[in-house]
Amino acid sequence: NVAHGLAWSYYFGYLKFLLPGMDKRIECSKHWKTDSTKRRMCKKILLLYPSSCHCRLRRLDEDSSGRITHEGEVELLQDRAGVVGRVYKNTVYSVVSKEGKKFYFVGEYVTCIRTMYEMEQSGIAGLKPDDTRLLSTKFLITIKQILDRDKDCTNMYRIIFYEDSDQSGKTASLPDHIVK
Amino acid sequence: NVAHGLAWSYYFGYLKFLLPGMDKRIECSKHWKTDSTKRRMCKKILLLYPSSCHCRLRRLDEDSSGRITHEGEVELLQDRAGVVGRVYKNTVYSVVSKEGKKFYFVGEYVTCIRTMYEMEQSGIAGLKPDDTRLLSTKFLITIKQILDRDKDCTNMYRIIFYEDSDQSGKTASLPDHIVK
Ligand SMILES: Nc1nc(=O)c2ncn([C@@H]3O[C@@H]4COP(=O)(O)O[C@H]5[C@@H](O)[C@H](n6cnc7c(N)ncnc76)O[C@@H]5COP(=O)(O)O[C@@H]3[C@@H]4O)c2[nH]1
Repeated sequence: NVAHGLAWSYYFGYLKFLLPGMDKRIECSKHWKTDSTKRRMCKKILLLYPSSCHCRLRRLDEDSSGRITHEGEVELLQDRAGVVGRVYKNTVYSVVSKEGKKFYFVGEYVTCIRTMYEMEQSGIAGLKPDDTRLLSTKFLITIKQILDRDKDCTNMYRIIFYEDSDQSGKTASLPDHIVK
Repeated sequence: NVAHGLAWSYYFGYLKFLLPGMDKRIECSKHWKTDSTKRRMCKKILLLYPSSCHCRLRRLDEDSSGRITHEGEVELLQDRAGVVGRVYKNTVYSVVSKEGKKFYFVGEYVTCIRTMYEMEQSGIAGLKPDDTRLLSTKFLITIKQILDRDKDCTNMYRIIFYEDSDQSGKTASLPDHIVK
């Protein structure tokens, strides 16, 4: 079933080697090394999961009413399946809290959501909006179970599930979800 | 079902935007522009598909008895699902035919095969070798159907399905399969 395939693929093809050592890679980035930013940078990668599965945004700094800014990246290179030096890049953003404090984090949407969204939108995969919700729930349960069993991934990530009532994968409160 | 999920993910998450314009990207690479190599470079990306689904090799130039050499890359950058400037890199290799002629090509394994292989090997996904074969067949049929319907992808790729009896994702004749 589709949700299982996507969850296992997301784990074996990405999280299994990305997450272990994520904290070290963040520590090596220039944002960590700057004293002023160090105390306000999260050492876990934030994986955003909008309830609608619509991750319409290509970048987290679009549409965020200026509260999220693109700051840089952390990279991991790996030879894989015939591609020499495949690049696994994660984006560093900063977010301003309601009180005006700036926090730094590595974040992105859970990539598979984009696939589920496009499968539904295109119509060619035969997926309806209700199917997507079900798929998404199964996917989330499965990926959490998989990650719980991998000790090397523990504490390297946080899945942030949030309600986006406007179905756009963003909400005015996304920056606040992140700040928390 | 798993094969469908992987096929749709491979299409929406990769081939749908990678393949259109692949020929232009190859033409812009330095290998194409050199007269001596131009006449012997394939303008389609070669997607290798070993029958065992075991793509044990990380790079095509390992174990190829020196006949395959890493020559360079072509890249595509795209903002996607929160990652700014995600890198989609394809590797350029050269291969020497039995007559000693050198050909250039952009090639890699069909990435999802690696996922199926690891799901089976790890045991945690509950997949047995027979399941993998079935999964692989369904995946191949599905991805071919999807690509046949996308006119922008036509003539941009060739899926090379080959028998690897030693179950290692490579065969002494791999270079020859490629040369053809
Ligand atoms: N955010 C993010 N950054 C990454 O670098 C990345 N790499 C993979 N993934 C996600 O992990 C999972 C497993 O990846 P796999 O490589 O087996 O399948 C991939 C792979 O078969 C193919 N593909 C995608 N990008 C590339 C690439 N750069 N090179 C080769 N193949 C690729 O298309 C499938 C779907 O990709 P995405 O839909 O982007 O999400 C993937 C997927 O959910 C990523 N997610």
